[in-house]
Parts: sequence; structure tokens; C-alpha cells
Amino acid sequence: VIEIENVTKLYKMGAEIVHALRGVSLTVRRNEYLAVMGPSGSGKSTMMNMLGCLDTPTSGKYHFTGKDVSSMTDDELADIRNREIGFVFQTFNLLPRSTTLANVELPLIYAGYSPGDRREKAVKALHDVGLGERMGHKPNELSGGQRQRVAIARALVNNPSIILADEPTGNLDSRTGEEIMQLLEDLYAQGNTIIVVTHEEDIARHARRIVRLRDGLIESDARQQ
Amino acid sequence: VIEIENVTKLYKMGAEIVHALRGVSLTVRRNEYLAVMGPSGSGKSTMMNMLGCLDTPTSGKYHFTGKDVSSMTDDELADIRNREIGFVFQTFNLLPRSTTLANVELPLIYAGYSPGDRREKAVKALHDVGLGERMGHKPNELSGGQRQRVAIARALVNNPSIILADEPTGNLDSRTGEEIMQLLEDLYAQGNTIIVVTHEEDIARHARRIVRLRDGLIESDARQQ
Ligand SMILES: Nc1ncnc2c1ncn2[C@@H]1O[C@H](COP(=O)(O)OP(=O)(O)OP(=O)(O)O)[C@@H](O)[C@H]1O
Ligand SMILES: Nc1ncnc2c1ncn2[C@@H]1O[C@H](COP(=O)(O)OP(=O)(O)OP(=O)(O)O)[C@@H](O)[C@H]1O
Ligand SMILES: [Mg+2]
Ligand SMILES: [Mg+2]
Repeated sequence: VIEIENVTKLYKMGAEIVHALRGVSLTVRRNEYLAVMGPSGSGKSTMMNMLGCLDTPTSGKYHFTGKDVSSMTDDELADIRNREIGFVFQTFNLLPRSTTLANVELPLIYAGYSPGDRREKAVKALHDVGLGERMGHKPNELSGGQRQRVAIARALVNNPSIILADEPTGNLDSRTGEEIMQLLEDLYAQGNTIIVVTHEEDIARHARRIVRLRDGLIESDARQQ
Repeated sequence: VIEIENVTKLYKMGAEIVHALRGVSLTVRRNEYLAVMGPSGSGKSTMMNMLGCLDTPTSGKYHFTGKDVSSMTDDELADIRNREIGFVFQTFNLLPRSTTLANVELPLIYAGYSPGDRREKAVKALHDVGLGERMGHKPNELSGGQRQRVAIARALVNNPSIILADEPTGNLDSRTGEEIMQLLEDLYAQGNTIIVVTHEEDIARHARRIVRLRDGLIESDARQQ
């Protein structure tokens, strides 16, 4: 369903060029569960942003469900981002002046749900991540791990079939982190496709395949258990 | 050097009251190394903000080097925050429009260093966290783990004797995380006082004492190895 071929990403910084990705190729089928690992700065978030159609490569190809992403219209891309893919950002990206509930309802507004249905789905998503008691809080009235969970709830609320999560448990204690991993495991069992960036081996152990990045390149890609 | 007694923190949210801290007491001597652990939302960051003189309790006492913090002048408090304590925020709090180098120099401007000395100290601090090659980047041109390391460098650049770090390795791979823990271990060996909030047991193992919070209360406080 996802196929990137020789993707590079370069940033020009004055006279210097930063090679965030130096040519990565990856094929992911429907209902796979991958963990992406690698040192800080190795290109994981950059690669995830490509996969989530949030950024474009400097060179290389990206085929999403067989179709070349670079030839898609803005509407087609917006549709993928809103309906097909749920993205949990490493830095959460919550709207600071909206409540937790409003933040989680946002993808449902784009998807055209009625106010009643939106509220119901958003409330359920928040309960699934243990935040039923924090729905009226704004992001700066939440703990770090609570904000992370709002970002997760928002990514899952529109029932996407592909979940891209960039360090979803980085701010969570082990037990809450396990609850989130159980959530992802259930979604995988329901036939969805999961890609998780993590730096913790315990978290990576839940996945069925581990892709390791180093310095903008894939250094290994192996199935496990 | 740090003594909080029966500290509470309440937030009024309309008709509800959120009890972030329900009465915590903690005594920390010079040259101690503590880890603070506990579930998401249990009050760790709230307690750290109290200790860092960044927030005031709803009730209870805070004595810093024997002196009652609530009776200090604004200048005395600013002095503590700038010279005595280095604080690594869970959400980094970097200035988005300044470069990495400028962000790290900031505490040195308040401390009255000359431009030449500021630059030298800031450059060294950035090399210590492995960011010598990213000094001209702005925060949004850095990876998540790189931003975290800028926040760490900024906290350490003015050689504070007390380091309060809220999840300093949450976005770092194991190896980079170990390098940061080694940095803290060296600072501890030099006689400084270290308090680290973490949710990872491997990170907590570096400390000599573990304080566990649950629901706004201290549930255990024990020395180890
Ligand atoms: N400004 C605020 N208004 C209302 N409630 C708040 C505010 N700030 C924090 N809280 C609440 O206080 C509680 C403790 O927050 P705190 O940030 O200290 O938790 P934490 O232990 O650091 O959690 P985490 O591990 O998720 O970072 C949380 O339940 C949070 O929702
Ligand atoms: N806008 C930008 N301009 C210049 N360089 C950038 C930009 N964004 C990212 N980079 C660089 O690209 C490299 C890869 O960044 P990326 O965010 O993908 O790393 P990462 O593997 O997610 O790291 P982490 O584990 O720390 O989150 C980093 O070295 C970073 O400094
Ligand atoms: Mg990243
Ligand atoms: Mg916190």
C-alpha cells in the first residue's frame, strides 16, 4: 500500500546542505506492523512526514495504493491525510486555544460529520486513551503525557486504515505506554497498517518488523517473531 | 538545600477543582541525585516547577537554601532561576525565531557575560550534547531529539549547582540518551545536585534515590545502590 523508492530529502542552509534522507526505499503492505528506530537526527520523522503526505521528497518516488503521490491533486492529498492516514506528531501539534475535545473533533469536521456524531466519536476516542476527565482542558492545562494522548486520540478518531505514530509513548509512564500499545495492537488485529517510530526497544518489540535508520539511510529491515 | 513541606497545587476549572498536588513533602541535600517517577498526570512536572521557582504552591512551604521562597523578592527569585538552577523543560520551550546558538546563549546574557565569553560557553555546551553541527539551525530545522538536547545545553550553560530535568531523554535513542545521562553523572561527581523526572526505569537506575508520585502524592521515596 506504501512504496517509497530512493527517496532523498535535502535542506539548503546557506552554503551547507543537510542530507536528512540520502536514498531510502521501503515497501509496506496492508495490515503490516512496523517499528522505525535509529539515532536522534537519523531521518525518522522526515521519512514519516513523507509517508504521511505532509512533505515531498527532493528526489525519488512515492506510490500510495499504487498511485504516484507527486501526480496527485491537492484534493486527493488532503483526502489521504484526512481519511486514510492518522498521524501522531512527535511534537503533538495541538491547537493551543482549543479544548482537548475540540482538538480531537477537528479531523471529523473536515470529514463532514454532524456535530452530534463528531462529539460522540471524539468523546469515545478520548476515553480510549484515558482522558475522559480532561475534555474541557486546553493543551497548556494538561501534563506532557496527556497532550501526547490527545494527539493520539486525534489521529485515531476518524478510523484511518494507516496509522503513523512518531514516538507515541515518549512522554508516557510504562503503564500508560502499554495501554497505548494495546490500542495499536487492537487496531492492527482489525486489519489496519501501523508504523511506529520509537527509541525504546520494549515498544519496538510489539511490531512484527523493525526498520533501522542511520544517517539518512536504512541500515536494516528485518521481520521479528 | 531544597525543602518543600506539605505543598499543594489546585487549579479551578469552572465548577471543578483539579488537585495537581495534594500535599507533598521532600527534602533534598546538596549533591544528591534523585529520580522522580510516576504515571502520566501524577504531578511530576507541577512539583518540578515548584522546585525550580517557576510556579508557586496553593499552600505549603518551600525553603531554598534555608530561606522561605514565598518571602523572596522578584530579584532574588530571578537570581535563583538564572544562576543556581538549570531547568530542562518537558516541552523544551525554545525561542522559535532564534538559532540554536542564540537559544543557548540566553541565560548567559542575563548572567552578564561578554559576547565573546557567551559564545565560547554556548559552543562548548552544544558540543557536549553532540550538536556542534547544528548551531545555526532554528528549532523547526531540528529533529525532536536535537531540540531536546538544545534545551539541555541551555540548562547547563551557566554551570548551575542544581539541575532539574523533566524527561530529558524522552525523545532520544538509547545511545544518545546514555550520553546525556553520562553528562549528568559527571555533573553529580563534581558536587552538583541532580533531579531527573523520567518514566524509564533504565534512566532512573542512574540516580541514587527514587521518589514515586501517584495522584498528586508521594507514594514512595527510597535510596538505591
Ligand atoms: N493549568 C492547569 N489547569 C488545570 N489542570 C492542570 C493544569 N496544569 C496541569 N494540570 C493537571 O495537573 C495534573 C498534573 O500535571 P503534571 O503536568 O504535573 O503531570 P505529570 O506527572 O508531569 O505528567 P506527565 O508524565 O504526563 O508529564 C494533570 O492531571 C493535569 O491535567
Ligand atoms: N527544516 C530543516 N532544515 C534543516 N535541517 C533539517 C530540517 N529538518 C530536519 N533537519 C535535519 O534533518 C535531520 C533529520 O531530522 P529528523 O527530524 O528526521 O530526525 P529524527 O530521526 O526524527 O530524529 P529524533 O529521533 O531526534 O526525532 C536532522 O539532522 C535535522 O537537523
Ligand atoms: Mg523525530
Ligand atoms: Mg510532566
